[in-house]
Amino acid sequence: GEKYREMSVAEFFAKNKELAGFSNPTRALYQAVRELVENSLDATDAKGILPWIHISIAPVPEPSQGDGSRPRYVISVEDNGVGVPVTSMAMAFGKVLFSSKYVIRQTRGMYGLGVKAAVLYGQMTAGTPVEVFSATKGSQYVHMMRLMIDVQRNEPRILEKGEWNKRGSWHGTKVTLTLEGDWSRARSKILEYVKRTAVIAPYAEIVLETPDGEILYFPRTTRRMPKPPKEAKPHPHGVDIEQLKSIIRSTRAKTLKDLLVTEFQSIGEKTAVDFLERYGIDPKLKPRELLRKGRERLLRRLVDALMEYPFRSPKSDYLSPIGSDIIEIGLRRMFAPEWVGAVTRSPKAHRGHPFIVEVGIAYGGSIESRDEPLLLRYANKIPLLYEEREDVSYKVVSSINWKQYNIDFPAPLVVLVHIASTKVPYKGVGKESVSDVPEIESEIRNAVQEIARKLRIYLSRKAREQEAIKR
Amino acid sequence: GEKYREMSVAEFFAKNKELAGFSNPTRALYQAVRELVENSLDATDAKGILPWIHISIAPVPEPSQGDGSRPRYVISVEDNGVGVPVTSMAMAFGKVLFSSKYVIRQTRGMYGLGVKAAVLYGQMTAGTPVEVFSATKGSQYVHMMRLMIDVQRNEPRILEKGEWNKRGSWHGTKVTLTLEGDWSRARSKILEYVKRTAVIAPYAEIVLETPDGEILYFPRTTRRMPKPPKEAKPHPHGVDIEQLKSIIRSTRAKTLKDLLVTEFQSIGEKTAVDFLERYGIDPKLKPRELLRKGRERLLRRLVDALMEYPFRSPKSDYLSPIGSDIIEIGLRRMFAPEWVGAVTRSPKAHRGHPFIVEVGIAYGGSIESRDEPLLLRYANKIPLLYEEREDVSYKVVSSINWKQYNIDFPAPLVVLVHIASTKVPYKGVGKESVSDVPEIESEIRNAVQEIARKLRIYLSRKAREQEAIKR
Ligand SMILES: Nc1ncnc2c1ncn2[C@@H]1O[C@H](COP(=O)(O)OP(=O)(O)OP(=O)(O)O)[C@@H](O)[C@H]1O
Ligand SMILES: Nc1ncnc2c1ncn2[C@@H]1O[C@H](COP(=O)(O)OP(=O)(O)OP(=O)(O)O)[C@@H](O)[C@H]1O
Ligand SMILES: [Mg+2]
Ligand SMILES: [Mg+2]
Repeated sequence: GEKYREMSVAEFFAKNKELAGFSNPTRALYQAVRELVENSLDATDAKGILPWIHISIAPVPEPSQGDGSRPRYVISVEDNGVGVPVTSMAMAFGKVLFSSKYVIRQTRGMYGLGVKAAVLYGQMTAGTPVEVFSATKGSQYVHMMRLMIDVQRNEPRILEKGEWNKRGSWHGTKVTLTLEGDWSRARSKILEYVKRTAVIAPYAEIVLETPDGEILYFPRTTRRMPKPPKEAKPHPHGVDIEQLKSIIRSTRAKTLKDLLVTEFQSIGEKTAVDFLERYGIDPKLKPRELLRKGRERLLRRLVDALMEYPFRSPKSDYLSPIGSDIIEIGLRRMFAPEWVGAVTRSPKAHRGHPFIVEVGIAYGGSIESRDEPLLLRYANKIPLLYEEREDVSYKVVSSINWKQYNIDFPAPLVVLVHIASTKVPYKGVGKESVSDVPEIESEIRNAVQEIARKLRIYLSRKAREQEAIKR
Repeated sequence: GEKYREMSVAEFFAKNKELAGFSNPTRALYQAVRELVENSLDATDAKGILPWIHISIAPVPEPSQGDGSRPRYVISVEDNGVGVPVTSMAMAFGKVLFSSKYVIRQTRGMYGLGVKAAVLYGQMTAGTPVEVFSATKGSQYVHMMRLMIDVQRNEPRILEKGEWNKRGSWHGTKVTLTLEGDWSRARSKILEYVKRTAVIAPYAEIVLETPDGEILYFPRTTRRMPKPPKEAKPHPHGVDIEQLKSIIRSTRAKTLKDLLVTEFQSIGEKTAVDFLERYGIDPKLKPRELLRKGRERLLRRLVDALMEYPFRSPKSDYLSPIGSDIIEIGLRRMFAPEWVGAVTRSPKAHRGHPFIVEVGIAYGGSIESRDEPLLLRYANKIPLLYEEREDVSYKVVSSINWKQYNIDFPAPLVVLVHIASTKVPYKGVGKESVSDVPEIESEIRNAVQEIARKLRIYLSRKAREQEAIKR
C-alpha cells in the first residue's frame, strides 16, 4: 500500500536543499557565506549600528589519505550587531522557520530559514555542529552554543554551551560552521558578492579572509547611515481572509471600527467610518461576530472591500533605500565611468507592501563594451548574482530600446537596480531573483527611463562637442 | 526588543504563496488546476490504472452588488484512481508536508505540499473548505470530508464528514475547492497545459469543462500504458551524513556489510566486501558504532567513500518514460509537421538518482516559422509552461548552433524535451523549471543533437530533391 507520512520542515529543506540555494558544493559555499553575512548586516545597519563584519573562509586540512575526501571549509562570520539573546539562541540557529524578522519591515532576512539551511548542509556534508558566540547590548554575559539540528523533529540539539562574564561593552555575534564546498569555482562569485555589498554600504567595515590566504579589506568611508526602518502594521490592500481571521482572534478592539484603526496602517478614525458606511457594514460590530458560522459571506465582502477602497498608500518609514548619492559614488568606485546618474524613486505599493525602486546608470570611461547592459541587481540591499534571466529587472532592462537613448551595442553601459520593500517577491527561498509583479516592473521601467534620458542628454552634448572639435 | 517566533510550515506557505506558484489570481487558478490534475494522474497511471479525469472550472455566481467582489471559481477534479484511505484523508488534504510520495520513485508529486497550497489559497481568497470524496479499491465505503487547514498549527480541521456504502467497484477521488482566479487571463495557459498533458498520455481520457461553458474532450486513443515505476532504495552516490545516520538508526542490519547490502540499491554481497576492503573499514562493524562520539571522522570517510566508489548505476525500473513512439505521435497530432523524430535515451544518474531524457523534434508542415525553436518542456510527464529562460532545456536548446543542422531562423521548428527522474531538480516548489545539473544538461544536449542530425539528413535530402526538380 501507499506509504503516507509527514515530514518536518527541517527534513524537507535537507532533502530539497537545492530549493534553498544549496544545489552543489560551489553554490553551497556561496549561499552559506551569504546567509551569514546577510544576518550580520540585519543585526547592524537595520539596528542603527555601524557594521563591522569579519568573514573567514578556511580550508579544513584533510589528512592526505587519497581516499577522495571532498574539500571542506570552515566559514566564520563575526559582527558587532545587536546579538542573539540566549533564550532564543538555540531556536534561532537550530529550528527551521524561527526568526525575529516575521514582521513588516525592510530586512534582508524574511523566511526564518537562511542560517538553518547552512547548518543543515554542514551536517549533511561534514557532520559537525554550528558554533555560535553572542552577546547582546544590555547583557553582562557572552553566551556560546554548539548545536546540531534534530532533522526529524526540527529542534535544536545543544551539544555544548558556555557563559562568560563580558568585559567591556562588546556586543555582537560570531557564527562558525563547516561544510563541503568548492572554493576554486565559488571564489569569483563570493568576491563579487562581498564587493557589491561593500560598495552600497560605505558605512560598513568588512574584512574577508580567503582559503588562498588573501585578505580583502573594505574600509568604512562614511559614518552616515540610512535611518533604520520601522515596523509596520498590515496595510488593508494586502489583507486576505486568513490574515483577517487571525487579526480578529488576537485583537483587543471591541468594535470593527476600532479594529480597523488599531490593527491596520493607513486607516484613521474618519477613514474607518467612511469606509464602513460606504459598504454598509456596522462600525459597532463585535469583531468576533465575523468568525461565527454563517458570516462567511460578510467576511469575504469585508476583505474584498478592504482591498478595493482607496486607503492612502503605505508610508515609507518601513523602508531603507540605499540613496542615489551612495549609488553614484559606488558606481564611480567600481567602474571609473565617464558619466553616472542615479535616482531614488518615491514609494509605491504592491499588494499593501510599500516599495522603493532605485536605479543607477554608469557609462563609458573604464567600463568594458558589451553586447548588452551589465546589470547589477539588488533587493533589500542584497546583491543578486544568479538566475538573472527570469528576474523582473532583467526583463525591463533587456526590453528597453536603448537606441532611443543614443546607445548602440556593443556599448560600455552598467545598470544598477535596487528594489527595497517590506516584502520582496522573490522567486525562491534562495533569494536570487525577483518576480515580475506589475507595479514593480513599471516602476523599474520608469526609473531606468528617467536616468537614461539624462544619459542621452550627456551623450548628445558629447557628440556635438566632438563634432565641433572635428571642424 | 526583537520579536522572535516560530511559524508553522502552513503559515509559511500561506504568507509566501508566490513560492508555491500562487502569485496572483491568474497563476493561482492555473496552479490549482495543475496540482489537482497531477495528483489524479499520480493516482492512476503511476498505479497501472487507465486514467479517467474530469476537470471542471465554474464561476461562482456573486450576487451582483457592485461591491467590487473579485471573480471566484469552483475547481473540481475527479479521477478513477486508487483513492485516499480514510485514515490518511484529513492529513493528505489538510497538513502541509504530508504525502505518500516521499519515496524514491518517479511520480509527479514529490513535496507533500501541492493540494495544500491550493487549499490555503482557497481559504485566503474565498474562506471555504475543500471537499473530498474518495473510495479505495478494496474498501466497501465512499468517504467524504469537508475540511480547512488550521494554519497556525498546520493541522486539518474537519468541518463535516460522511460515509456511504459503495455500490459496485468504483474507486477514485473527487476534490472540489473555491478560490479567487482570473479565467480570462489563465484560460490559454490552462488549455495548453491540459492539451500538452493529453498529448503525451494518449491512454488517458480527460474532460475539461470551462467557465465559458466549453467542454473539451480528449478521448483515450490507446489502452497501452507504460509500466508503473517501482520504489527504489537509496543509491550510495546520493547519500549524505544525515541520511546515513537516519538509515543506521532504523536498520535491522547487524553489521555494516549487511547494512550496505540491504539498505542500498546497487550494492551486492561481493561489491560490499570489495568496497569495505578498499577503504579499510571493518565489514563486521556494528552500524550503531558509527553514531558514537569520536566516530565522526569515520562516518565522514564512509560517506565520501560511498560517493566515490564506482557502484553500478541506478536501475531504470524506478522510471517511466513517455516513449519515443508516443512523443512522435503526439507531435504529429499537435503540429501536422512534415518531419518528426524522437528518442528515449538510456538511463543515467545525477547524485544517485536515475534519470532518462527524451527528446522529440518536429519540423515544417503546419508549424509556424519563429525566430527560435518552440520549446515544449516536460518533467516527470508534467508540462512546464513558465520560467522558461532559467530552465536547463532552454539553456541547451538556445545554445545549439542550429545552422550546422541546416536550420536558418526564422524556421518552423519544435523541440520537446522530457526529463524523467526519481528526483527532478526543480528550481522551486511550483515546479516550473529545472536546474542545470551538469549530467542532465549534457544528456539533453546529446539527445537533441542525436535527433537534429536525423533532421539534417532529411533537410539535405529534401534540398537535393528540390534542386533536382528545378533542373
Ligand atoms: N549575526 C546575527 N546577529 C543577530 N541575530 C542573528 C544573527 N544571525 C541570526 N540571527 C537571528 O537568527 C534568526 C534566524 O536567522 P535565519 O537566517 O535562519 O532567518 P532570517 O534571517 O530571519 O530569515 P532568512 O531565512 O530570510 O535569512 C534571525 O531572524 C535573527 O533573529
Ligand atoms: N486524486 C488523488 N488520488 C489519490 N491520492 C491523492 C489524490 N490527491 C492527493 N492525494 C494524496 O494526497 C497526498 C498529498 O498531495 P499533495 O499534492 O499535497 O502532495 P504530493 O502530490 O505528494 O506532492 P506535491 O506537493 O509535489 O504535489 C498525495 O501524496 C496523495 O497520497
Ligand atoms: Mg537570515
Ligand atoms: Mg501533489
